[in-house]
Amino acid sequence: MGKVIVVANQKGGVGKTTTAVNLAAALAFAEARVLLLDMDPQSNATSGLGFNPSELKLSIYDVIINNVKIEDVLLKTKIDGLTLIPSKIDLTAAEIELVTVLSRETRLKKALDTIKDKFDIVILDCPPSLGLLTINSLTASDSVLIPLQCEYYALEGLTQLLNTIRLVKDGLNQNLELEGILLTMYDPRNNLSKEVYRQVREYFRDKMFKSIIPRNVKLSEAPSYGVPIISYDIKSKGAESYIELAKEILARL
Amino acid sequence: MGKVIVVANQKGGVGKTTTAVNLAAALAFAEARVLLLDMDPQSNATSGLGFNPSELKLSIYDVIINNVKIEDVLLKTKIDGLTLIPSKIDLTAAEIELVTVLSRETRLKKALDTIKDKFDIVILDCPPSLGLLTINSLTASDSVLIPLQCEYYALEGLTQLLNTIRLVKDGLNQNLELEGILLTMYDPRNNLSKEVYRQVREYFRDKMFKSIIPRNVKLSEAPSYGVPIISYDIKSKGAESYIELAKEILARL
Ligand SMILES: Nc1ncnc2c1ncn2[C@@H]1O[C@H](COP(=O)(O)OP(=O)(O)OP(=O)(O)O)[C@@H](O)[C@H]1O
Ligand SMILES: Nc1ncnc2c1ncn2[C@@H]1O[C@H](COP(=O)(O)OP(=O)(O)OP(=O)(O)O)[C@@H](O)[C@H]1O
Ligand SMILES: [Mg+2]
Ligand SMILES: [Mg+2]
Repeated sequence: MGKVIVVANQKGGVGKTTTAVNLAAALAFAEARVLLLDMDPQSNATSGLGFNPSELKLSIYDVIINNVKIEDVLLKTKIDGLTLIPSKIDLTAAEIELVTVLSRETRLKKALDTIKDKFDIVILDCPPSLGLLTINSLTASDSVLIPLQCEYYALEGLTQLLNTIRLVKDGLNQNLELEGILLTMYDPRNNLSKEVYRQVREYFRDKMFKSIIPRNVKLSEAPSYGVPIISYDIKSKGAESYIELAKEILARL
Repeated sequence: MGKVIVVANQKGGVGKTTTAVNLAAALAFAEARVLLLDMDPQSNATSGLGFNPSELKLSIYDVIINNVKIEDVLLKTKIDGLTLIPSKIDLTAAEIELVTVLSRETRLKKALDTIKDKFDIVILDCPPSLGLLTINSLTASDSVLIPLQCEYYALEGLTQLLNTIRLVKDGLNQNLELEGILLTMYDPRNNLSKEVYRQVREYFRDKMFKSIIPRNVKLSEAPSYGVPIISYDIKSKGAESYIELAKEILARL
């Protein structure tokens, strides 16, 4: 019950939010009960599902910092079976406010553990950093899904991320496993894409998802309408690839 | 003397490092004396210029946290006229270590002020966040260059970034100005790109650079060879656009 998967990568713009939102929606589409939790102060996952963060009264910030009950921040989305816990810009302050707070790494875990069994899968979207918001998310999770953009700088950051995951596993969360590495924005006409694919297959063959997310403009258009790709254009290559990914993950449950 | 320009945007993957490295190299190519300072723990600007961060003894971390003299961390690059101050992964710890330190927002400014006049221009590359490393960079700078990826989520984050710049200007650095908004990864065949262009021209017409950086695969290939675009392929559209940008900035000095 309630498997918690965190989508993390400190490299920016690699497709964390796009993966969190569209995987969550594709899982809900496949009849799973899904909770999506936005742990990024940019609140892209929140706006990507059609909410305006500045109009929301409560968010995950209030749960972590002000001890508001997590049930009080659940939002129903337009997608059947998909519930959202939103973030707002005040979450930026949490990175600094958490530094001097007791059990600063496990505040999210304590809150999430009280409701995760009401869902089949919980997906966390993280900011592009390895700060306390990402550490809280890794500590609260069963596994990590790493979106990897098919670019040079993205590949460079992978070792650092795997080291951080190992540190969290040793010190804060023994159960933490690697769910898999997901190639994103893959363009078969581009040598760099093919080179990244080759390198990841060589070093992480058994950890790579079979699904690969192609570069697909529909994926970048959907958020401007506040809907996931399966609502925006279910026939697009972007939608197909996230439905494939959802099937792969459901088969493992 | 020594104009300091910070390249900042909390949205990830918008072209901060690509702009910092290639603008710095293009300015040096035009005979300016340039210092590039890597304030991102990912150290992409450091590796983008051919250095291996894990092999370096000292970095900007030692200047900000261990009071090492900033002259002791200057590195000569393969580009005439371009000097680098590198970063390493230990800079991640600085975000937390700075929280409880005296004058935590101005440590970089104090160090940079001692050497900036040895250069015509200083360029700072920032991490994708609005934490203490970015705040230190904004406080140490004369102006901010905002790379804006032609995508929906990137446009969404612009207001938050402009608010933060105003807060830093009011509280920490009265001199801070907006150098300009630079459109990056622009693709004229893509409606989203054209829509972002229209919106930025409507709301920020007088703050937009004339130069626009096109999506150009050569820009993403160059870092894997540890060289800027002007060394990798000077005839590419990517190189041309950064040379144009350098001319625009030099004309303002
Ligand atoms: N497969 C894809 N094809 C085309 N565009 C994509 C794809 N995946 C993501 N994008 C676009 O690329 C940009 C970066 O993606 P996204 O915002 O999901 O990355 P992120 O890792 O969440 O970024 P951040 O580090 O800022 O949180 C967005 O504008 C998104 O719409
Ligand atoms: N104009 C462009 N055309 C094609 N690719 C580009 C362009 N600009 C940047 N890139 C590539 O896009 C990716 C993101 O760019 P870059 O790393 O410079 O962004 P960033 O804002 O510094 O990211 P971060 O937020 O992680 O620091 C990189 O792989 C880079 O090589
Ligand atoms: Mg994101
Ligand atoms: Mg960068």
